[in-house]
Amino acid sequence: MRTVLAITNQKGGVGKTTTAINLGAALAALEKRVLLVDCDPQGNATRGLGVEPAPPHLYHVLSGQVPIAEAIRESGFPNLRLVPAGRDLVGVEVEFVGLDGWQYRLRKALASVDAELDVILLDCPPSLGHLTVLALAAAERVVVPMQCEYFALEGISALVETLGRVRGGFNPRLALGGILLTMHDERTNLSREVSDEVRRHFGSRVFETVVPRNVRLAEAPSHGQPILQYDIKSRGAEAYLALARELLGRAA
Amino acid sequence: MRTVLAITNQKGGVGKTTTAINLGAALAALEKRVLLVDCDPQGNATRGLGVEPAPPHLYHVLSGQVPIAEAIRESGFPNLRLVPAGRDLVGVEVEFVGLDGWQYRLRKALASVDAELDVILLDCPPSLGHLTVLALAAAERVVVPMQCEYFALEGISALVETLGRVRGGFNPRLALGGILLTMHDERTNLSREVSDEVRRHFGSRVFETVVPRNVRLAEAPSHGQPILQYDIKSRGAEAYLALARELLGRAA
Ligand SMILES: Nc1ncnc2c1ncn2[C@@H]1O[C@H](COP(=O)(O)OP(=O)(O)OP(=O)(O)O)[C@@H](O)[C@H]1O
Ligand SMILES: Nc1ncnc2c1ncn2[C@@H]1O[C@H](COP(=O)(O)OP(=O)(O)OP(=O)(O)O)[C@@H](O)[C@H]1O
Ligand SMILES: [Mg+2]
Ligand SMILES: [Mg+2]
Repeated sequence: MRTVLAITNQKGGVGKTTTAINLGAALAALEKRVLLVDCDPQGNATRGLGVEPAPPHLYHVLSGQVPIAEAIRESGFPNLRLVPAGRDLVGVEVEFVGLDGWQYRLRKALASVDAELDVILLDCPPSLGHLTVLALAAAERVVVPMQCEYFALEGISALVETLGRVRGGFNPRLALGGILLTMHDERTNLSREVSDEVRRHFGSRVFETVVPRNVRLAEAPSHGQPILQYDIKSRGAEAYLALARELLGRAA
Repeated sequence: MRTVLAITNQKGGVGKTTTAINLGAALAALEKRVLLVDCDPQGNATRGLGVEPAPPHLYHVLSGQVPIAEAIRESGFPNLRLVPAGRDLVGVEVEFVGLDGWQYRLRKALASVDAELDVILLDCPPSLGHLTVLALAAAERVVVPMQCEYFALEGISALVETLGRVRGGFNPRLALGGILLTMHDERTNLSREVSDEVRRHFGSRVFETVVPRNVRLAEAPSHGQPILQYDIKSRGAEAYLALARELLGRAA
């Protein structure tokens, strides 16, 4: 199943980082060797796993200062390792302008370690800038978390258009791995209406698994732990385990 | 009270657009002549007010194709007008690189219409790229919506650092107007803990008004209306009216 998944959506706050951390941990719990790469200068995936963003981190890998193997850290969760992000990762947005072949730097770095890995997850920032392009060039599939809210619907067509451009440009193998409905609150009509609309539009490209709104998912990062460690009995943990199984089933 | 407020936070999904639309409408209801400028290529503020993103929009103003007066639209809510955003606004992130004085383009455009206005609100995208820099160069004060969640705390120091750089660089008048706690859910400890922590850090720079999590706020944009029009009796409408009054009181 060796695969590289970009977790992306330029709409902010839709659960990209929460999905990257917890899908990563769920796949690790199912005996996959997982590497999570934090491609967001905010470093939420790094902090959410309780890892310090001290150098070397992704910036030092992309700028060619260290091989990626030197930036890989243990996450504290078995089978799950991390390449952290620090604030200077922002530099990529200006330093790479005009540099030939910059889009492939992450893909090339990952190729040097992929023999020891089953799954690589790339957590993207909420924009379609250089860092997201680097991730889309390195990925084989894209997982798109989508809140069950109105603005989330708006952003999808821009995203699908970007995926088409990337596929037509520098990464012909890129496929949509699936749309993941997140923060679903079964008490509100809004959640139901939006999820029905998304399934009408995208059909089987929407994961069966829906992640409910669950405060335990929002609490876990303040303890530096994935949900499977923080509260295995929670609905959030159940959902991400189900998602991991569904993903492995689709890839088979 | 003529003032230009940037609504910004590079953390995604914290309520920037919801605050821009509803604070704008609340100030308009209090007889202020308000212009909302959508600086996000996603165009959520534009769509949330039911306005089509057809040209001319902000991109055509910033690239010098039309004066800003030609891009201003009615919002359907008295005293509230809008400069829409379209997807080609993304072009600013690449086309302006290296262009002398590009940071001041929005500020200059707004100076030509400010005689007829009391308040200008700038809704920013979830990043610290060119569009946010344009807004920070044009603004006198910054309002920072912050979710009552863990990752929100993480992002604040990066933001405060950026504000310092902007103040030291090209906009010495830029001040922090206030931090606004949003999506506060009094049923969870997490909301209480985060808001206590924010008040400990920032004291009186945090607005007294706290916006509760209120599904009516998330429903309103799908009807193209601010909350004051969609459901004036809701807790969301109350909060944004209180915020508008608090802001006017602080500015006096
Ligand atoms: N299913 C859920 N239930 C409850 N809270 C959630 C859920 N998923 C995410 N959250 C919380 O919602 C907020 C936004 O989630 P997250 O930071 O993962 O989104 P993101 O898309 O990575 O944001 P950004 O666009 O800034 O990168 C966080 O505070 C997170 O803890
Ligand atoms: N107080 C609230 N109660 C409930 N839902 C809210 C509240 N404020 C915002 N929302 C909803 O949460 C989502 C995120 O809010 P919004 O889009 O305003 O954030 P943003 O910071 O502008 O996001 P982005 O970073 O993508 O620009 C939206 O679906 C919005 O309707
Ligand atoms: Mg994130
Ligand atoms: Mg927004």
